[in-house]
Amino acid sequence: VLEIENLQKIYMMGQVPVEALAGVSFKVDHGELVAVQGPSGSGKSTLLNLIGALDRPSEGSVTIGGIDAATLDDNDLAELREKVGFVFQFFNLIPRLNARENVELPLLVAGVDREERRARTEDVLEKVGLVDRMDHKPSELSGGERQRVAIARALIAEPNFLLLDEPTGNLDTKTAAEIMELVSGLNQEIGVTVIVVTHDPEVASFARRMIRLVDGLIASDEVN
Amino acid sequence: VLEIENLQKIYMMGQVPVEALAGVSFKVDHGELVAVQGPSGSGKSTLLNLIGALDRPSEGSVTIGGIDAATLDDNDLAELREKVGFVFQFFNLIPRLNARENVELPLLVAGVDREERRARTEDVLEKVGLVDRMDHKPSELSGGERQRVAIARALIAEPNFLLLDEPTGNLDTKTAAEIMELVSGLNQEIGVTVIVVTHDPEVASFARRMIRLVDGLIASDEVN
Ligand SMILES: Nc1ncnc2c1ncn2[C@@H]1O[C@H](COP(=O)(O)OP(=O)(O)OP(=O)(O)O)[C@@H](O)[C@H]1O
Ligand SMILES: Nc1ncnc2c1ncn2[C@@H]1O[C@H](COP(=O)(O)OP(=O)(O)OP(=O)(O)O)[C@@H](O)[C@H]1O
Ligand SMILES: [Mg+2]
Ligand SMILES: [Mg+2]
Repeated sequence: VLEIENLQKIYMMGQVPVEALAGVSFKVDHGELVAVQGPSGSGKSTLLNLIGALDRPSEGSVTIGGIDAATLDDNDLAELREKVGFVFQFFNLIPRLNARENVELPLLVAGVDREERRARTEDVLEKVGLVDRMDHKPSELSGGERQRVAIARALIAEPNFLLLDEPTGNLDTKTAAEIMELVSGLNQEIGVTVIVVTHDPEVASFARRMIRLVDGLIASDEVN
Repeated sequence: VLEIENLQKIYMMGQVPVEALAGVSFKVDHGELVAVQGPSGSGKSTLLNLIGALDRPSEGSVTIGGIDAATLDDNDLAELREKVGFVFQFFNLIPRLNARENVELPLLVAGVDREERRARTEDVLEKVGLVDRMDHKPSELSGGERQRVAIARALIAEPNFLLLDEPTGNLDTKTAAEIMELVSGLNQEIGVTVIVVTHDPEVASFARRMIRLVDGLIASDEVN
């Protein structure tokens, strides 16, 4: 499903290059659940952004389902992104939309009719424990509630590939476990491929494979 | 140092009241290090915002150093806030300022001269491990790096009271421990009073007292 080859990302700070990824290669098969760990600043979010085609690499390639993201134009990239569910580290919710509207958005974009949108949105908000907060805008939600809205939005379009960047960083242990049960259920029952970046050992324990990044390079890649 | 009496906060969602805090009372003595835990949405951030005089309670009172925050006008409130170091759950960094400028800001507001500002800013950024990222704006920093900038900004004015809202949620275990060593050092060596909201048991273990909030009420308040 995913092949990463010598992936590099260099940000230019004026004349000074910052090497976020220094050459990363690995493959992920269909239906895998992989955890990515590493110190703060080691390149985890950068890696996820490149896999999700949200940014372009400086060197190297990302191939999803046989297609090299670098060969796609902006329209095709947008189509690719629809098949991938993404939970950003800081959520990227739309401030003036409420929880229901934020979660519904991917279905609105996909042209799903109103009736079905409403039903599927309420269903997934129920699964993340936010039925009582559907009409709240992000500024009217707690940190963990916003995070769960972002998770619900990533799940609503039933993607077969999930990229999760610290999905439980703002959740208590019990809520975090419930979210990971949900994700691991999708992985085991319908074969959704998952890559989850996490600092939390409890969350990493759901994965069967653990990749460790240090200073933009793979330090280890072990079976969990 | 701090006395909280029957504190309530009700948000109005149209006609529907949301009770974030339902009547919370406790005292914190000078030099204490207190952890606050509780499920997502249980009122932890609301409690911290009211203690830091960033919002006004619906009922009840917050008294810091003998002064009831509700009796202060906006000017006095601003003065009170200068004595309290606050790390917000989502940092509230100023996007167009770089790390150095964000951290320097409290000293700029306090009228400290440029030479001293620079030296103290570099010193505290060194303490949180960000000497190499001082010229990066928030959008050019990783999640954990932004969090450490927010922590450095809360420490720079050497407050005698620290309010930390999930200060390590985006940090790996090692960096989180380093930050808490720093905080606990300030508490033990110079008697800074600390209240830290956290979902992380490792972080909570630095505290000698643990308050647990559930549905806006204190469920337990135990010695750790
Ligand atoms: N402006 C608001 N309008 C309406 N409801 C609000 C508002 N702000 C917060 N709330 C609600 O108040 C409750 C308490 O929020 P608070 O941010 O204090 O929770 P928290 O304990 O910090 O949770 P978390 O661990 O998820 O950060 C939440 O259920 C939230 O939905
Ligand atoms: N736009 C940018 N310009 C310059 N440097 C950047 C930019 N974005 C990220 N960086 C740097 O690249 C490095 C990797 O960032 P990345 O966000 O991938 O880290 P991370 O592993 O996700 O860390 P965290 O656990 O703190 O979220 C960091 O040191 C960061 O300072
Ligand atoms: Mg990150
Ligand atoms: Mg909170």
